Amino acid sequence: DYIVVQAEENGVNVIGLTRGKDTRLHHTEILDRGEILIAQFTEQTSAIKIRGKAKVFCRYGVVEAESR
Amino acid sequence: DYIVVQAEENGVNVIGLTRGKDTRLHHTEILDRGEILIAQFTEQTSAIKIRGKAKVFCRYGVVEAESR
Amino acid sequence: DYIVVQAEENGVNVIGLTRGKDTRLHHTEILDRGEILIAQFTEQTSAIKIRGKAKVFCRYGVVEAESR
Amino acid sequence: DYIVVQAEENGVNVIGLTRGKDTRLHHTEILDRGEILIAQFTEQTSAIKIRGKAKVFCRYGVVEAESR
Amino acid sequence: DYIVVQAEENGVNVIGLTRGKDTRLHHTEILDRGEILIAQFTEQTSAIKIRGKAKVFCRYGVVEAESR
Amino acid sequence: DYIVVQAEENGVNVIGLTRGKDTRLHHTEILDRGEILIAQFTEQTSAIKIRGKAKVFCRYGVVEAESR
Amino acid sequence: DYIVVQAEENGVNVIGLTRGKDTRLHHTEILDRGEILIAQFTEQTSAIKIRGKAKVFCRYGVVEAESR
Amino acid sequence: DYIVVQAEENGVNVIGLTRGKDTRLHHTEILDRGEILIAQFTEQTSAIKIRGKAKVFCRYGVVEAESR
Amino acid sequence: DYIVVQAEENGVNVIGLTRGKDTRLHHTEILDRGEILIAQFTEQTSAIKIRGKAKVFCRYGVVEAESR
Amino acid sequence: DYIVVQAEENGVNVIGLTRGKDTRLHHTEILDRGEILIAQFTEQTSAIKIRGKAKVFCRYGVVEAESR
Amino acid sequence: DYIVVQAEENGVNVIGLTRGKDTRLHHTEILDRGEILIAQFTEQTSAIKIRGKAKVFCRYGVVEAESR
Ligand SMILES: N[C@@H](Cc1c[nH]c2ccccc12)C(=O)O
Ligand SMILES: N[C@@H](Cc1c[nH]c2ccccc12)C(=O)O
Ligand SMILES: N[C@@H](Cc1c[nH]c2ccccc12)C(=O)O
Ligand SMILES: N[C@@H](Cc1c[nH]c2ccccc12)C(=O)O
Ligand SMILES: N[C@@H](Cc1c[nH]c2ccccc12)C(=O)O
Ligand SMILES: N[C@@H](Cc1c[nH]c2ccccc12)C(=O)O
Ligand SMILES: N[C@@H](Cc1c[nH]c2ccccc12)C(=O)O
Ligand SMILES: N[C@@H](Cc1c[nH]c2ccccc12)C(=O)O
Ligand SMILES: N[C@@H](Cc1c[nH]c2ccccc12)C(=O)O
Ligand SMILES: N[C@@H](Cc1c[nH]c2ccccc12)C(=O)O
Ligand SMILES: N[C@@H](Cc1c[nH]c2ccccc12)C(=O)O
Repeated sequence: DYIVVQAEENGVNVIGLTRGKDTRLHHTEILDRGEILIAQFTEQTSAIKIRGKAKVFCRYGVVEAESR
Repeated sequence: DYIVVQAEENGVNVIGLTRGKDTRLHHTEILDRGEILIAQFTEQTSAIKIRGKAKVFCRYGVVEAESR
Repeated sequence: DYIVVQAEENGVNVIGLTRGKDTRLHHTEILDRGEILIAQFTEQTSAIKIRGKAKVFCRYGVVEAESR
Repeated sequence: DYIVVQAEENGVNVIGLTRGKDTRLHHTEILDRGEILIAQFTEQTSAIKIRGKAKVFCRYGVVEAESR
Repeated sequence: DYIVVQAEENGVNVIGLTRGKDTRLHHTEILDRGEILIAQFTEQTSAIKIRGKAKVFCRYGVVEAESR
Repeated sequence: DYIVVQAEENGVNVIGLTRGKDTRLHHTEILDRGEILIAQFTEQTSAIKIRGKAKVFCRYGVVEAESR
Repeated sequence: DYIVVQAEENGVNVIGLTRGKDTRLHHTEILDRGEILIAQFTEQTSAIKIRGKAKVFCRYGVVEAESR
Repeated sequence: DYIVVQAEENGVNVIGLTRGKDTRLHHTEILDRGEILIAQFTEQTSAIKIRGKAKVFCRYGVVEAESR
Repeated sequence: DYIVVQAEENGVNVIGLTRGKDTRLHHTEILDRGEILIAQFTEQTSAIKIRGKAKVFCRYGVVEAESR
Repeated sequence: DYIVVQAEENGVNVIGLTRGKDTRLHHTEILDRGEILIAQFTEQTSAIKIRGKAKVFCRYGVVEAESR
Repeated sequence: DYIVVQAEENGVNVIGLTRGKDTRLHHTEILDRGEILIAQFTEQTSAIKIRGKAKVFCRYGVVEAESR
């Protein structure tokens, strides 16, 4: 299982949240406009947060993340 | 298995409820308008509660959470 | 496997019934209007009862629970 | 695997029959009009009987149980 | 795997035949008109016989059992 | 995996043939007109023969058995 | 996995060929017109030959066997 | 996984090639016009060659083998 | 998983390439016009090369191999 | 699970990010215009980043990566 | 899982990249115009690169590789 994030502005944050009893950020991947990140759920990552303007492709279709 | 939450206002709560005999909150992720959280069911999390205005994407389609 | 409950009034009860020889309530999650609960079947929970006005999203479509 | 029972009158009986050599009732869940029960097949339950007016949602569609 | 039997007259017989070298009846569930039985194939039951007027819902659609 | 036999005359034979090096009849279930038998393939049964007028529902659709 | 053979004349041969290094006939089931045989692939049977006029139902549709 | 060969002339060859380091013929089944062979891939057989006029039914549809 | 090769000229080569660190030819099956080969991927074979005019049926449809 | 990257300019970067607690680049494959890379998720690679003008084919369709 | 490469010019390179911590070329298969290679992902190969004019058939459809 993976999701695809297509950055539509510079500085889009794709944040990995830890799996397990404790939920904290373990990695933030920063994308520039036009870059694409394909990220799986893993032993480390059981939740992913996206900040900034980006298209998120997932099993439910395309979901738009907006910047504040 | 994961769900996708797209916050439509600031302060949307995505609450993880514990798996097991006891059901209590183990983590609340707070989303600002436009942010997206993709969260799996895990060994810790067997139920998820959403408070505040948000779109929830799941296997049954898009379900709208309303703020009070 | 999970179901999604969208509360349409305050005080909707989502009740977990125990798995095993004995069938009793182990947890009742109370939802306010507009809140959403996504709940799995688990080692503890083999039946779920819903009281109050709510939409229940499951593999068979959307089933309406009515309040008395 | 689960079925969904939507009670259309008070006093609908959802009866669990035991798995194994012996077939007897191990639990009867009573539903009031508008209540919904989502029940799995389990190690205890290999057959389910429904008495009273109710809609039963299952893999084959919606089957109507009538009261006598 | 389960089948659904919807009785259309009183006294419909849903008969479980034993799994294994020997084939005999291990249980007969009697349904009144309007009652519904949802029955799995199990370690005990590898064949099911239906007598009396009833609708049988299975993976191949709805099959009508007629009374003699 | 199961098949469904709907008898369209009295005396329809549903014959179980043994699994293994040797192929012989281990059981014959006799159906009267209107009766339905739902039978699985099992550790004992790797082939099933149907004699007499009956509808046979299987993964390939409905196949008509004719009496001689 | 099984196939269905519907005999359209008397004396249709459904021949089981042995699985393993050696390929020989281990059983021939003879069908009369109108009879139906449902036969699985098994530890003994890795190929099946059909002689005589019959309809053979398999995952690829219905294939007609002709008599010489 | 199996394929179905329907012979359209006498003397159609269905040839089993051995699985493993060495590839050689381990069995040739000869079909007369109208006969049908249903053959699996097995521990012995990892490739099958067809010579002569025949229809070959497989997951990709029907492929026609021609005689020279 | 298998592919189907239908030779459209004499001398079509279906070449098996070895699985593992080393990639070399372990077997070449030569087909005459009209012959059909159905070949699996195996412990020995992780790539297959086709030379000469032939139709290759695979999960992506029919791909035409041309002779030089 | 794999993705396909089709470079639409020279110097397209396909970057493998490490699986595990630590997220860093373990390999960058550089593609010239017209070249194609098909890359799996693996024990080493749990996220893939694409920089430069390219088409990315994945389970959600085709996603365009733009160069800055 | 396999892909299919159909060479549309001489000298098309199908390059296998190693699985594991280290990513390097372990084999290059050279195809002449009209030849077809069907290649799996394996214990050795977790990425495949294609250079030269060719059609690449994969689960996402047909992707065209261009020569420089
Ligand atoms: N640490 C949590 C992270 C998480 C996953 N899904 C969630 C839903 C809600 C809140 C937290 C989470 C877990 O592994 O379960
Ligand atoms: N602790 C409970 C949480 C839960 C899951 N599904 C539920 C349905 C109803 C009530 C509680 C729950 C469990 O793991 O089972
Ligand atoms: N304790 C019961 C709960 C239950 C599940 N499905 C049911 C159907 C009917 C009655 C009770 C049940 C069990 O695990 O089996
Ligand atoms: N005790 C029986 C219950 C049962 C399941 N399916 C049935 C069908 C018919 C009669 C009884 C049953 C069993 O586990 O097998
Ligand atoms: N005891 C038999 C019951 C049975 C299942 N399928 C059948 C088909 C035909 C006759 C008997 C049967 C068995 O387990 O195999
Ligand atoms: N005893 C045989 C029965 C059988 C199954 N499929 C067949 C096809 C043809 C002939 C016999 C059979 C076996 O288990 O294999
Ligand atoms: N004994 C052979 C029978 C067989 C199966 N498929 C075949 C195809 C061709 C020739 C023989 C066969 C085997 O188990 O493999
Ligand atoms: N002995 C070979 C047979 C084979 C299967 N697929 C092939 C493709 C090409 C050439 C030979 C083969 C093997 O098991 O692998
Ligand atoms: N020996 C190689 C053969 C191979 C499979 N797929 C490939 C793709 C490209 C180059 C070689 C290959 C392996 O098993 O992995
Ligand atoms: N090392 C991380 C890489 C990763 C996968 N998915 C992610 C999503 C967000 C951030 C990092 C990641 C892991 O294996 O989990
Ligand atoms: N050695 C790498 C090869 C690889 C697979 N997918 C990739 C994506 C990007 C970069 C390298 C790769 C691995 O097995 O993981």
